[in-house]
Amino acid sequence: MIRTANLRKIYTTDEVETTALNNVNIEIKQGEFVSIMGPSGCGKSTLLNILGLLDNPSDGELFFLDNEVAKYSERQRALLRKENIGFVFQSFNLIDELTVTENVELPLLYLGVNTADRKKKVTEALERMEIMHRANHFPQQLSGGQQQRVAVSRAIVGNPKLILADEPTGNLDSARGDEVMSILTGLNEAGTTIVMVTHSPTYAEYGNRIIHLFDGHVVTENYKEKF
Amino acid sequence: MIRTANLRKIYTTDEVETTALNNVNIEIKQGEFVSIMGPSGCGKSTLLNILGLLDNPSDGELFFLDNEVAKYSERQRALLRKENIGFVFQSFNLIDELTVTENVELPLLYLGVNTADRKKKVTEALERMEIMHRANHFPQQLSGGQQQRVAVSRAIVGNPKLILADEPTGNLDSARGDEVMSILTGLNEAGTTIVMVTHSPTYAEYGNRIIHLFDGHVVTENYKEKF
Ligand SMILES: Nc1ncnc2c1ncn2[C@@H]1O[C@H](COP(=O)(O)OP(=O)(O)OP(=O)(O)O)[C@@H](O)[C@H]1O
Ligand SMILES: Nc1ncnc2c1ncn2[C@@H]1O[C@H](COP(=O)(O)OP(=O)(O)OP(=O)(O)O)[C@@H](O)[C@H]1O
Ligand SMILES: [Mg+2]
Ligand SMILES: [Mg+2]
Repeated sequence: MIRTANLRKIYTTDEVETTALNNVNIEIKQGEFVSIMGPSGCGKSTLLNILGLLDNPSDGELFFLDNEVAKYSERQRALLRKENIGFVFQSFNLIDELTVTENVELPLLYLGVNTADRKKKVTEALERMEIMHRANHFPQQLSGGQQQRVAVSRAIVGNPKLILADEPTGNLDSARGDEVMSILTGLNEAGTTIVMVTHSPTYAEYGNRIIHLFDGHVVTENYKEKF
Repeated sequence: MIRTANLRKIYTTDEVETTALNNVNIEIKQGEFVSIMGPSGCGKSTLLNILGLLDNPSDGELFFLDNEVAKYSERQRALLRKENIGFVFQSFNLIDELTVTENVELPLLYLGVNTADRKKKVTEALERMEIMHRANHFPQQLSGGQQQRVAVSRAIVGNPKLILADEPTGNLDSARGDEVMSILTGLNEAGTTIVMVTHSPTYAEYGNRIIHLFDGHVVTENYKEKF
C-alpha cells in the first residue's frame, strides 16, 4: 500500500530550519492496522500528512499503490487522495460555513456519488458515530468531542481503502473513545488499511504494529503475530 | 471566588433548543483546585466559558469575587477577565498572525506591563513550558502538542488569581502531560485558584475535588480532606 525510502521533511522559516523527519523507512501493507506513537513534536503529524499525500517530502521516495509519488504535483496528489484516503485531522479541519451533514458529505461529492446515495451514506455514518442529532448544526455549535466525531464520520463515509487518523480520540471521554476504536477495528477487519497516531498506549495496542518516532526518526517497531 | 445559583444555559439554533446547563449550583473557593469531568457534550466547556466570563448564562445567578455578574455587559466582563483570569481553551485559540512570543505576551499588554518586564515574563513562561525554541514561530508552524504548551504559557504568564483550563493535556504525551500538571499544582500551592476540565481520571485526581456533569447538571462531587 505505502512504502517510504529515506524520507526526509525539513521546514524552513526565516529563523531556523527544522528537520521534522529524517531517513524514515517504513512499509504499510494492504489491510494492516498500524499505530504511531512518540513525544510531542517528534514528527507524527508530519509523517501522516506526507503518507496522506497532503504534503511533499523534502527528500527520499514515497510509493503509494505502486506509484512513486514524492514529486507529484498537488493536482496529481489530490486525485489519488480523493479516491483512496479518509483523513481525521488532529485539529479536525471542519469547514465552519458548512453544516455537519455538508461537512460529512464532502468526500462523496468528490467521488461523484448521486444525491440519494449521498444522503443515505451520510446518515449511516452520523448514526454510527451517534451524532445524527447535530446534523444541521455548524461546527462552532458543537462541543470538542462532537466535532471530533464529525471528523471521524467524514473520514469513513466514502469507505476509503486507507484511513489516516491523527489522535482520533484526543477530545473524547473513554466511552466515546472506545466506540471510535471499535469502529476503526471493524473497518480494518473488513479490509480497510489504517494508520493511527495516538498518545494512548491502550489504543495503540489495537494496531497489529506500533511504530515509535523520536526526533524525526523511527526508533522501534513492535509486532504482534497478526501479520 | 465563584458561586453559581441555578445557572442555566440554553443555545437556540433555527432547528432546535439545547439546554447545555441546567440548574447548576456550585461554589469554588479561593485557592481550590477543582476538576470537572463528564461525557462529551455534557456542558463542561459551556460551564467553563461562563465561569470565565466569556459568555452570559441564560438564567440564574453568577457571583465572581463578590460581584453578581450574570447580566454584565461584554465590556464589564472583559475588564474583570483581563485582571483576574487565565484561560486555556480546548481549541487553543492562538492568533495565527502573531508569533508564539506575541501570543503569550497578549495578557500582559492588557495589564499595561512595560516592555522590559513583558519580555522577562514571557521568556520565563516559555522556558517553563519548554517551548522557548519556537518563540518566533507562528501557531501554524507548531505541532498540536506545541500549540497546547503555548496556550498554557499564555494562561499563566500574567500570574492570574484564577486559571480555567479546558483539557490542558489533551494533545500531549504522558511526559508532557505530567509536566503541565506539575506546573498547575505548583501555581495552586502558591495560591492560584484552578478549575480544570479533563477526560483523564488520573489528572482529575490532582484536584482537591471533582465535579461530575451529565446532560447539563451536576451529578456528584468527590471531596478529598484538603478543604
Ligand atoms: N454555540 C452553540 N450552539 C448550539 N449548541 C451548542 C453550542 N455550543 C455547544 N452546544 C451544545 O451544548 C452542549 C454542551 O457543549 P459543551 O461544549 O459544553 O460540551 P463538553 O462537555 O465540553 O464536551 P466535550 O467533552 O466534547 O468537549 C453540546 O450538546 C453542544 O452540542
Ligand atoms: N509548518 C511548519 N513550519 C515549521 N516547523 C514545523 C511546521 N509544522 C511542524 N513543524 C515542526 O516540525 C516538528 C514536527 O511536528 P509534528 O506536527 O509532526 O509533531 P507531532 O509529532 O505531531 O507532535 P504532537 O504530538 O504535538 O501533535 C515540530 O518540531 C514542529 O515544530
Ligand atoms: Mg501532531
Ligand atoms: Mg469541551
